[in-house]
Formats: sequence, structure tokens, C-alpha cells
Amino acid sequence: MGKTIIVANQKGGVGKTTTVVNVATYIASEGYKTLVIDLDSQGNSCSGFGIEREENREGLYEALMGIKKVEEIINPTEIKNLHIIPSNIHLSGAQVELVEMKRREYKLKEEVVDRVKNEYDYIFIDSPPSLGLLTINGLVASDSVIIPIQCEYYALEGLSQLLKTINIVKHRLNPALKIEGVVLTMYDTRTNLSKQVMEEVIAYFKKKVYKTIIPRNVKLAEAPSFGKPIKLYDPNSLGAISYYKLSQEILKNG
Amino acid sequence: MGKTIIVANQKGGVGKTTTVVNVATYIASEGYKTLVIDLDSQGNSCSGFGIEREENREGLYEALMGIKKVEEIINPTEIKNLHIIPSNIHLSGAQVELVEMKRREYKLKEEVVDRVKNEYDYIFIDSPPSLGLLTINGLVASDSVIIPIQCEYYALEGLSQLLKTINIVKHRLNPALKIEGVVLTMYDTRTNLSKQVMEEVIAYFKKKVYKTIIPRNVKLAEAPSFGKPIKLYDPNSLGAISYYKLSQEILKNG
Ligand SMILES: Nc1ncnc2c1ncn2[C@@H]1O[C@H](COP(=O)(O)OP(=O)(O)OP(=O)(O)O)[C@@H](O)[C@H]1O
Ligand SMILES: Nc1ncnc2c1ncn2[C@@H]1O[C@H](COP(=O)(O)OP(=O)(O)OP(=O)(O)O)[C@@H](O)[C@H]1O
Ligand SMILES: [Mg+2]
Ligand SMILES: [Mg+2]
Repeated sequence: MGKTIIVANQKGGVGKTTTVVNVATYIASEGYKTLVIDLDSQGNSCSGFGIEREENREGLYEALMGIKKVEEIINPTEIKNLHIIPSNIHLSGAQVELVEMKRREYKLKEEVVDRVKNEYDYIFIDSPPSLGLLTINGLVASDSVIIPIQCEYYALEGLSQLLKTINIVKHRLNPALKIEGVVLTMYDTRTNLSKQVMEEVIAYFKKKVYKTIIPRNVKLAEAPSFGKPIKLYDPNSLGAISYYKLSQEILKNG
Repeated sequence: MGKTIIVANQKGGVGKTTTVVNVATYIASEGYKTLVIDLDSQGNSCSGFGIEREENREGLYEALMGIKKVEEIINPTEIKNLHIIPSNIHLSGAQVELVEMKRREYKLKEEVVDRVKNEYDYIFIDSPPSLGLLTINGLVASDSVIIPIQCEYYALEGLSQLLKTINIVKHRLNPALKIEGVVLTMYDTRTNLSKQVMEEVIAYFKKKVYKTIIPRNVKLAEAPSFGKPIKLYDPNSLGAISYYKLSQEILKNG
């Protein structure tokens, strides 16, 4: 029975997509059947796997709206055991359409995740930088949340809003939802700022913070331009080793 | 008559807030009366000026909904000639409330910007990482758009969606809207990636790209943790000099 994990944080550019693409790749490489769902209309996780955005390719939007069956929009990737449900540009309009629908918070769960959960060991959801209806759908469809936190000052500001939203979803829509873990990203050893942010995050989240810290590493930013996860682009880079270790921690926690 | 400029890009973490805070500071320091409007419920531009987020302080939400007059929510900052209209957490709920209202795309323009435009020379709007109704309100209320583009691969992907949205707003809601300029941010001289992205952006936007390129500079990331724009935190840093030069270019273009 697939464990569904959403990677969420409404602060932009903190490493949500980079975490989904690279953790999913390492977990699939360990033999676990893995699915990535791209809930962000920018489609960055598709291109992280080298799948070009085609404006008219059906994707998550069509499944959410019941136009296509979920089986029809699942795509393979070049990584064994790893499939992806791509987003497309229509997803950005879905927010407004969903607002008027009944059970609007459950669309992703009922139309997509519940229908495929048994075929995968892990399902990772990449979310957009917002706490709107799409991200709410992702939280309702998930068993747990991984929160990436960039080691910079602005990234601390939105955390209380994110935790409030997680709690509201937990109390009203998905009682089983829990925080899987908090991962510190883009840690820069040259500055004091990263260390200060790390200390604040550990003081607040305590054991929930993964021991693995993801360093700022330019190879991680270069890999998507070659359409490859870091494991295929530069497996011996600091970025790759840190995402490998993070994947092991996630698997260990079960 | 105030020139209203929105800084927008739905890609997260590309330097929207950093650009608003620092350009507004340099322009105010030249003697121009300047207003910053924080349209992002995370409130990062407030904290960039050292204004702590208070959950219950009235802000932009109350003015948009007609609960408070705009004059009642304008705050001074420690920079001469610079005022700010703060956001607050209620702003994230405003999207859903606005959807049901008449002239929902004009709320920011009619309730806020048109009422204060004559008192400022420049008005800068910091927008959230999305193309939802709040950003649309920002585009409708503005004379022009500054697009910050991070010099990394994923940042290129959303550009066509952003330009489409700007064109739709221009044709249907705000015919005067134009692109003020495109600014390359977080340029890292150590990698090829930045150079490749720069070349693609210049090939596409041509003369609209500012000559000033903002380098990746840790001082820019440190300044907000002291609640200060870069001009006050470290005026001789590369980050400060580049934002000073950018402000001069913006002023020159008139
Ligand atoms: N550890 C890292 N070191 C260096 N660059 C990184 C790292 N992690 C991510 N990046 C780069 O930083 C940028 C932001 O990361 P990413 O796009 O994964 O964040 P995101 O949270 O998904 O953004 P958005 O909020 O727009 O969805 C990307 O260009 C990515 O390649
Ligand atoms: N040129 C730069 N060099 C180094 N760090 C930078 C630079 N510009 C911005 N930063 C830092 O990068 C992070 C992202 O920048 P910022 O928050 O301004 O982007 P944004 O587009 O406003 O993000 P969001 O999409 O969440 O609103 C912040 O922590 C900021 O301090
Ligand atoms: Mg992303
Ligand atoms: Mg911002």
C-alpha cells in the first residue's frame, strides 16, 4: 500500500522540486515502485526527469476534472520503477474551477491517489509555492508532509502559516496527516546565516529535522538543464551524496 | 503622478522581494516619494524593512475588502521618503473571497492604488509566487512590470505562462500595461549555467533586459535577518552596488 508524501512549503524556491525529483530517484533505484505527481503548473518536476512540457499533453488537470482516467496520464521515466503524472498549464486554472465543485478538497485523493495507491510503494507529490486549493488537495491526499526549509532568513517567516494550514487540514479533512520530516536545504557553510537558521529550525522541530542537511551545491542546479536527476548527472557530487543519505533516512523511518 | 511598477514572476525564490526592498530604498534615497505594497501574505517585504509581522495588524487585506481606508494602513519605514502597506495572514484567504466579488480584478486598483497614486512618485508592488487573483490585481493596478529571472534552469520554464498572463491582462483589463524591464538575478560567475540562462534571456527579451545583472551575493541574503535593506546593511557589497546601479537604470528609463 503506497505511502503518499507531499513535499510542501509556500515559500518559493526552497527546493521542493529538487527534493521530490532526487529523493524519488534514489528510492526507485532501491527497488521501490515510485510515483511522482506534479501538482505545480510550472511543470518543473517533469523537466527534472527530462520530460518536455507539451502544452497539450493531458496530465493531472484532466484526471482531476474527470476528463481522463488516471491510468491514461501516467508516464514512465528513464528511471526504472519510477513513473510520473505530469502537470500542464491548465492546472493553474484548476484552482478557480475546483472552488465551485463539491468535495473540492478531495479531488486529488478520490480521482487520482486512491486509484493508484496500491500499485506503488511510495508516491511523492511536488506542490506549488502556495497554500491554495491545489496544495490543500495534496495535503488531503497524503499520509505525511516533508517540509524543505532553505537556510535563509525569509524562509523562516512562512512556517507558522504552513503549520497552521497543516493543522487545519488534519483536523477537518485528513486526520491521519502527520509531518514526515523537515529537511534543511541550500546550507552554505561559508556564512553564519545558514547556521543561525539551522539552530532555529532544530530548536522548533526537534527530532523531526532530518540529520542529513542538503548543502548549496551548483551540480543540483545544473542537473535539471540536462533533464537528469543528480544520481544520473553527477552521482559523486556533494548534492548527490546528501540526497542519497536523505533517501536512506526516509526509508528507515518507514 | 506615481508610476506603479509590479515585480512579478510565479517562479518561487527568484528575488522579487529582494528587488522590491532594495530598488525602493535606493529610489527613495534619491528623494523620490516611494510606496511599497506587499501583496504576498508571507510579508517578506515588511520584514526586509524591519517591520515585524503582527498577526492582527491591519494591512492590505482590510483595504481590499473596504474595512479600512488606505490612509489608515500606510506605515512609515526607517528610510526617508519610503512608506509601506503591509500584508498580513488574511491576505492568503483573500483569493477565495475576491473570486465572488464584482470587479474582482480591480480591487487593488480602485480601493488602494488610485487613492494614493498622486502622493508618490513611485509605487512598487511585491507579488506572491503565483498567477492567481492577487497577482492579477497587481497587474491591473500597475503601469508596468519588472520581471526578475534567477539565472537557473527551472526559472526559464514558467516564462511563457507569465508572458501569456501579462498579455491577457493587457488585452482585457489594463491596456496600458507594459514590461518595464527584465532583471537577471543570482548570477553566479563560477558556473556555466548562469551564462547559458543569461544568453537565452537576452536572446528572447533583447533590449528589455537591464544591463545591470544582480550577482549571487550572501550579503543580500543576510540583510533581511537584520531587518535592513542592503543600503543600510552593507552599502559597499557587490549586492548593494548592483541594486544601486539597477535603480539608476530604472530611474533613467523614466
Ligand atoms: N541544494 C541546492 N543547491 C543549489 N541549488 C539548488 C539546491 N536545491 C535547489 N537548487 C536550485 O534552486 C532553485 C530552486 O529550487 P527548486 O526549484 O527545487 O525549489 P522549489 O521550492 O521547487 O521552487 P518553487 O517554489 O518555484 O516550486 C532551482 O533552480 C534549483 O535548481
Ligand atoms: N542576489 C542574491 N544573492 C544571494 N541571495 C539572494 C539574492 N537575491 C535574493 N536572495 C535570497 O534568496 C532568497 C529568495 O529571494 P526572495 O525571497 O527575494 O525571492 P522571491 O522571489 O521574493 O521569493 P517568493 O517567490 O517566495 O516570494 C531569499 O532568502 C533572499 O534573501
Ligand atoms: Mg518547484
Ligand atoms: Mg517574495
